Amino acid sequence: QEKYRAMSPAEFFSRYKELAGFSNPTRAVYQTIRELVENALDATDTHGILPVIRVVVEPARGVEGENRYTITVEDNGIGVPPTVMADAFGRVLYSSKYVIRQTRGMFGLGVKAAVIYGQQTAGQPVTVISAMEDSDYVYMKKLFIDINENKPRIVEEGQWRKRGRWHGTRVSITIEGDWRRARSRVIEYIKRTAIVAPYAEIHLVTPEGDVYIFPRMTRKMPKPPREAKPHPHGVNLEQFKMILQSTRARTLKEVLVTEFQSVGEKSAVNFLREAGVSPDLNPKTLLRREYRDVLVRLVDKLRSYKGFRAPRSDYLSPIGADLIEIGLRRMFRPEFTAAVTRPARSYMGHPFIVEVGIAYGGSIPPREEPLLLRYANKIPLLYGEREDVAYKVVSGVNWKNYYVEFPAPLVVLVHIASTRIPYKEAGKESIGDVPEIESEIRAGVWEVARKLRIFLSRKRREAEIRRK
Amino acid sequence: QEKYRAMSPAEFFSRYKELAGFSNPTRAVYQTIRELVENALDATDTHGILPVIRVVVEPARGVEGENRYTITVEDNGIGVPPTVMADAFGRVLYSSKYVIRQTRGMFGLGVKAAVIYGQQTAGQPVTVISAMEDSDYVYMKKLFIDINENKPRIVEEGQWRKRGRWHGTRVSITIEGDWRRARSRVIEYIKRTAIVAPYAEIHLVTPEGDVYIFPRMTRKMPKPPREAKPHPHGVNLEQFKMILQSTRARTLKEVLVTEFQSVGEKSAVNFLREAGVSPDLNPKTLLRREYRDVLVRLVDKLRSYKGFRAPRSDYLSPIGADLIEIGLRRMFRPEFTAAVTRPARSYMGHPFIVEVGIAYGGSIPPREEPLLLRYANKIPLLYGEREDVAYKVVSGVNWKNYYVEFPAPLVVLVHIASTRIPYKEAGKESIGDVPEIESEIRAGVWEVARKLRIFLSRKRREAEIRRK
Ligand SMILES: Nc1ncnc2c1ncn2[C@@H]1O[C@H](COP(=O)(O)OP(=O)(O)OP(=O)(O)O)[C@@H](O)[C@H]1O
Ligand SMILES: Nc1ncnc2c1ncn2[C@@H]1O[C@H](COP(=O)(O)OP(=O)(O)OP(=O)(O)O)[C@@H](O)[C@H]1O
Ligand SMILES: [Mg+2]
Ligand SMILES: [Mg+2]
Repeated sequence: QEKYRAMSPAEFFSRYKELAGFSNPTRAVYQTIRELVENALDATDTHGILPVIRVVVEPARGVEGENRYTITVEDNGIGVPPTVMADAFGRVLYSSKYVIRQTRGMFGLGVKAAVIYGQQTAGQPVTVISAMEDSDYVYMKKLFIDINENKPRIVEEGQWRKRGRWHGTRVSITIEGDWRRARSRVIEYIKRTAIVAPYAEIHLVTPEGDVYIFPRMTRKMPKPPREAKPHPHGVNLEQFKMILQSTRARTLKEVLVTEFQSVGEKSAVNFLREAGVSPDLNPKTLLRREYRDVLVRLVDKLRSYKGFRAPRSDYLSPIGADLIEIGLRRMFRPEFTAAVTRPARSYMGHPFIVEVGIAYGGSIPPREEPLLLRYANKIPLLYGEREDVAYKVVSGVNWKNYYVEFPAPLVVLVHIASTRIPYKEAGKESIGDVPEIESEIRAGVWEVARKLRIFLSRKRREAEIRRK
Repeated sequence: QEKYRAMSPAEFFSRYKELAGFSNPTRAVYQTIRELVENALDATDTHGILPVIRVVVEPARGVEGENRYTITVEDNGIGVPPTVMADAFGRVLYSSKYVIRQTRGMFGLGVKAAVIYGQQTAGQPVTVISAMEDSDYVYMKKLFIDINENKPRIVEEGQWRKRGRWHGTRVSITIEGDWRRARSRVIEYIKRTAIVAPYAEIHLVTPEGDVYIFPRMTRKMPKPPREAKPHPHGVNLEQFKMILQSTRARTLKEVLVTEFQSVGEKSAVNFLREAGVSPDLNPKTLLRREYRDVLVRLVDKLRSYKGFRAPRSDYLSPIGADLIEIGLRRMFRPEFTAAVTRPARSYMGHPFIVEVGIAYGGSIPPREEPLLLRYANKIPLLYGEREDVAYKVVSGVNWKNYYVEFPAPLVVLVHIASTRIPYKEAGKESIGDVPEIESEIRAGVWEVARKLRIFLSRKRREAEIRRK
């Protein structure tokens, strides 16, 4: 007799940890640090706060077994409200980033996957300490995740009055991990993070007692990303039903104009007429069972109607071509750099901006293929390269056309900023090949490669002149 | 103010469909068919039934919009009990395969991801018709998935007395899909499935009215895989707690011997003594809060203790070296074939068997690199090749050592059979590089490559003799 049963999402990601990026003790160190650092940056630069982030990796005290480390990340961000703190850290698929905004986080899984990995390999609860700017109190919770029920199990909590005006969050997780093998990737991750966030101050303290400081290079921050209304092309049946349920709009036309972006009065009326639905229809009517077919057809047409404006991109927050060039120079001391921010495009109703940077020569060691630095919403991606759309594009370029002969001292940086990054995995390793994104990356790579060609052809002429 | 909220697993995979393999309308056709076919094979050959499977893809009737197809897969398998039918097809993370047994399915997500994709793109419920062998009735349900609540919403159901003795299941899902682009991959998938399951009869009917028949080649079936007890190395804290809760064993020693495989009386006692825990301890005692540290240390030691036997592999069901060679010959008409079934090994307490086949020459068209056919638990994997451990191994082989010069007419088949396949994605595209598995694949590839070299060196000598 077959044994049928359900599983909570906590059990699912506990049983299949590799789906969340926790494939082995080396990767677990990396993934724990990156999930905490990404949360820290989301809590700061997304809210216009100059980030100060401290990462400490130390041998776990009072925990048996070698290879046990306590990883602590502290930030000066917006903090976590005490009413949601337990769920934010103790319930899988719980998040403040399920909205339409460019953030690093998107799944509501990251820190919980680390908590689960820690509680299963080291038996320790996560410790969270947090204070919000407008509050007089600091709150603390130590908790495990109840894997079966997918809910937090608080084992200790407290609160105390602030002495200063601190705001921010400190998260401490103890895991089994192979620090020795993970070390170089962790340092590379933080280095690459700092390169595109020169307004951030980041410290890394290692178990050996080394302190890596990535100082703030500028107080100038890019404008933070903002939340947007959905675009008609990006809405699915369930989302549209939720909008109809919660809307205060009294007509269907008003729903389209007020609940969506890029829909004006005229296009709303034209669209509804074309769809054969009255613009004055009461939105709640569409939720009735007998209107299901009408609703499905309407959502279908919404997603494919060509008469709406493209999604707005002014709520995105790219790195900026200047910052990319500065970052490349700082990292590689090259002879040549160039960078471009492509015009915004969209896929599935979500706007995206591709940025490409290139660096050549100088201190860059020659390699058999370009060194590719991939970024998505300012997160450096260090795994899964060969299935990433950026790798597909960059390795498909005929570099000979640009006077590049391998081995060559060539670095290419690709950044995608969007309200929705099409990751192939819940562990955020690589980006799937969405055709619109692929063609923008290709256009951006060609654009900077052409500038490189100009530089290289001039160098070639100068070399010929010197030979005569 | 940040908006904090939870999401059900249905909403999670509905919002991030690419995580389940539904990245675009082309891939959606492929993924729907493969999920249904894999369920059909799990319902037959896993239970010793000679599979008869019929796949029909037809233009959707009464559904607006182009590119709408109804995909129906019918099998003669064990059927679905009426009491679980709604959850099996309408609740994400619900499965009969959450046990320790070699099956194609493992996540409890596959068919539900297809149902969600269908209901969102075509607005149609899934139709399931099923009958069990020992029952007089056939049951039918049409349902949607309530995305917010992650539960089935039945819109029609019925039952009727069987007229014959039919048993099996028919599942019908209507989706938006790009059949034209998906067609060749779907045919390739079914072809490759049939190659390693020559005891199965599979029919594919396409929207164009073509009928592909993959007839049964043999009635001889490999012994079906069987369910196993967990191995100590594969158990985590939560699983051990569940075992302690449900066990009827009265001592800790009895728990180890009866609830696990590969643990005898002697090794149980030795292990517990080494762990400093009494073999006579009442298992329920370990569940008390004050024993948490003891429990954590015990599970830790369980996972690393060297004194237990390796996991048993007799409950696995490999393809078999003969069948692999026959399949390769049928598919490619090569000049040479060889195949090997490696000895069983284990990772994380789960046994696995690697099988490698090689084919050369004859009708194989020369290519710049080997054509790699990847299989996991008899499922052909057609996506994500470049991040797959098998690709890493095969592309890393120095084929010159084996007298192979590219372009060359070379095919390599790699199959991994296990109670737990370490997929990198919930959409089952590629296999992560677990060191134990990687080294077995490498050993297997070298083994068949050496046989190829003997063949090629003999051909070389014969060619030289002819020239003189
Ligand atoms: N350092 C922090 N400061 C403020 N809030 C935080 C911090 N870390 C986590 N949170 C809150 O906890 C929530 C859950 O974090 P978690 O990493 O699990 O998911 P996420 O960041 O939303 O998405 P992802 O899984 O993609 O990382 C966040 O959405 C955020 O609201
Ligand atoms: N054709 C079928 N015959 C019998 N049972 C079936 C069939 N299709 C599905 N089921 C039942 O429904 C359950 C859910 O199927 P589903 O594909 O969602 O998950 P799974 O096969 O268990 O895992 P995976 O997500 O890896 O495919 C199965 O575990 C099985 O019990
Ligand atoms: Mg996060
Ligand atoms: Mg399945």
